[in-house]
Amino acid sequence: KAKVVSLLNMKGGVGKTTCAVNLATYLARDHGKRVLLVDFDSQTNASLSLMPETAWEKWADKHGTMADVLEARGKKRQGEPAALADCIIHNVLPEVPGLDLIPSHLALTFIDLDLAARPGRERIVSRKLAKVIGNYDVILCDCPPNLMTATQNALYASDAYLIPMQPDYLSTLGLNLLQDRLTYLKRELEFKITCLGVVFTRVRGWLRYHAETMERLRTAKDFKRIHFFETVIPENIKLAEAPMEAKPIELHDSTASGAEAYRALTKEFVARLG
Amino acid sequence: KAKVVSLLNMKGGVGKTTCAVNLATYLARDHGKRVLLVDFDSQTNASLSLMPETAWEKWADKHGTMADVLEARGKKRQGEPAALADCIIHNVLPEVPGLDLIPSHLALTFIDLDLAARPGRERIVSRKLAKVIGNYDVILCDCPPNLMTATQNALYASDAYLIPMQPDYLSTLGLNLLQDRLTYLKRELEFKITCLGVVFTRVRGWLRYHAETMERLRTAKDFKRIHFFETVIPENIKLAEAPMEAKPIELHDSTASGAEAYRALTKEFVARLG
Ligand SMILES: Nc1ncnc2c1ncn2[C@@H]1O[C@H](COP(=O)(O)OP(=O)(O)OP(=O)(O)O)[C@@H](O)[C@H]1O
Ligand SMILES: Nc1ncnc2c1ncn2[C@@H]1O[C@H](COP(=O)(O)OP(=O)(O)OP(=O)(O)O)[C@@H](O)[C@H]1O
Ligand SMILES: [Mg+2]
Ligand SMILES: [Mg+2]
Repeated sequence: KAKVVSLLNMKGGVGKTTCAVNLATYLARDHGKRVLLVDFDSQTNASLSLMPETAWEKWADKHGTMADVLEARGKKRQGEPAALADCIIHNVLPEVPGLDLIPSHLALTFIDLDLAARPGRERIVSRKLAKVIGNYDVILCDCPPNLMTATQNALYASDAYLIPMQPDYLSTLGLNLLQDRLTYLKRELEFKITCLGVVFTRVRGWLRYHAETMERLRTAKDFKRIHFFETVIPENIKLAEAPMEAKPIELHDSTASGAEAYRALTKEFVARLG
Repeated sequence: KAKVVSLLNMKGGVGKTTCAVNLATYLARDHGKRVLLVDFDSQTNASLSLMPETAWEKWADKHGTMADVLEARGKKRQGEPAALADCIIHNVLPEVPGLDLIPSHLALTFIDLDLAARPGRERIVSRKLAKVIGNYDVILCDCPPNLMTATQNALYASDAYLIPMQPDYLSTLGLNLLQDRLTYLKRELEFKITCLGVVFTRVRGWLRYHAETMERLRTAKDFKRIHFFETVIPENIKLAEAPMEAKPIELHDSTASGAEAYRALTKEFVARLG
């Protein structure tokens, strides 16, 4: 039965998607895991980091996406929403067997109010995932930058979460806010979830401000109980280029500093998952 | 009667808040405008870029915030929510007279479902702003990275919007998605809004990838009708440091490349606003 892990941060642009896509790739490639990546963000960033837009459009036209799984109203397909199993793209990257994807869809943009009256709106994915969870070792959930219904579905289905974070003030403000809101959700939705820790991303280690911010957080009283990964992901333009080729960093440039960092992060991640 | 402008992008971390805070400052300081900055993001990034956390806590304790304006349920204050006028912090920066702020509040995190049943939930701010709109020349709305109820309130109240954007693939994917969703909102909520244009942010001009991405967008058929600002905001660590001091870049380091860029952007912005 798979371990389910969410990439979580209300703060935008901190590398949730980049972490999800590259962790998923190295888990399958270097660690032989059967991996399912689930794209919970209506902006389809994770999906389009692994498949060209034309391929995504073709798939969404004929098959299901997260819009079907979450029963979004905006989706144009007729009839019953597709079953979760029919939304899975198996081996989305031919070069990386063992990595499957459930792609997202623009129709998730207003999902919160689509589902406002639906009983159990936060547990839809958890229930539907039960059918396939035995087929995987790790399921990664790429969350949008908020704690709304899509993210709540990811968290409710998750055993653990990982927090990517840029080492600057506005990005780190969110850590306290996040812990506070997560405590509220765990209580109200009555679920357990473990924090795997914080991974610093887009790090420019030569900048004193970045070095000081990481040091300040690692030693802060407030965050004593939080695990900070040893591996930090450097700012590396190759990581921003790769999605344009619909490739993870390993296939775009396996020698890039970003590739080395994600390879190392994945080792640490596997050890933390236990 | 003020011109109301929203900083808009569903993509996270592209510089909406940094633009809002620094445009607001230069409009007041260099152009003598009476400016109101309204923080629509439950993460309070804009608010905490202009006032220390302790000052914000004191204010939120005794006075109103966007949680009162948007009638959030989570807020702990008893009795009637505060009137909008009582939520305004006048001259939030002593060094920059003419810049007022309506601060945000964590209680906005679940505002969409708080307001799900409230008639006219998208027009609350527009109605309440009417009382004070004559006191300002420009009202800037800092939006969260989504198009949900808080952002819809900002857009419904706005004459125009500005799109900050990082020049990389995942950030630019959002431009088409944004235009599509905005068309839908304009039709369903029956309001008009002008696009002031796109401003490239966090630009590292020496990177070929950034230069190519900006060129590709400026010349793309899809975006022929979109105005791209001449000024681009460079990646400048000073811009990330400034919020830690609760200062706009002008007060943190007026000689920084980020300061020069925002000063220039503000000139262009004033010209575009007409
Ligand atoms: N280490 C890095 N070096 C260079 N660019 C990066 C790095 N990590 C992420 N990026 C780029 O920065 C942008 C933001 O990253 P990403 O989309 O992964 O963040 P996110 O947290 O998923 O954002 P959102 O909140 O919008 O979902 C993307 O364009 C991505 O390609
Ligand atoms: N030009 C720049 N140079 C360096 N750092 C920047 C620049 N612009 C923004 N930043 C920093 O990058 C991070 C993201 O910027 P910002 O918070 O303004 O984006 P945003 O679009 O408002 O994010 P969100 O989607 O979370 O609201 C912040 O920590 C900010 O201080
Ligand atoms: Mg993302
Ligand atoms: Mg912001």
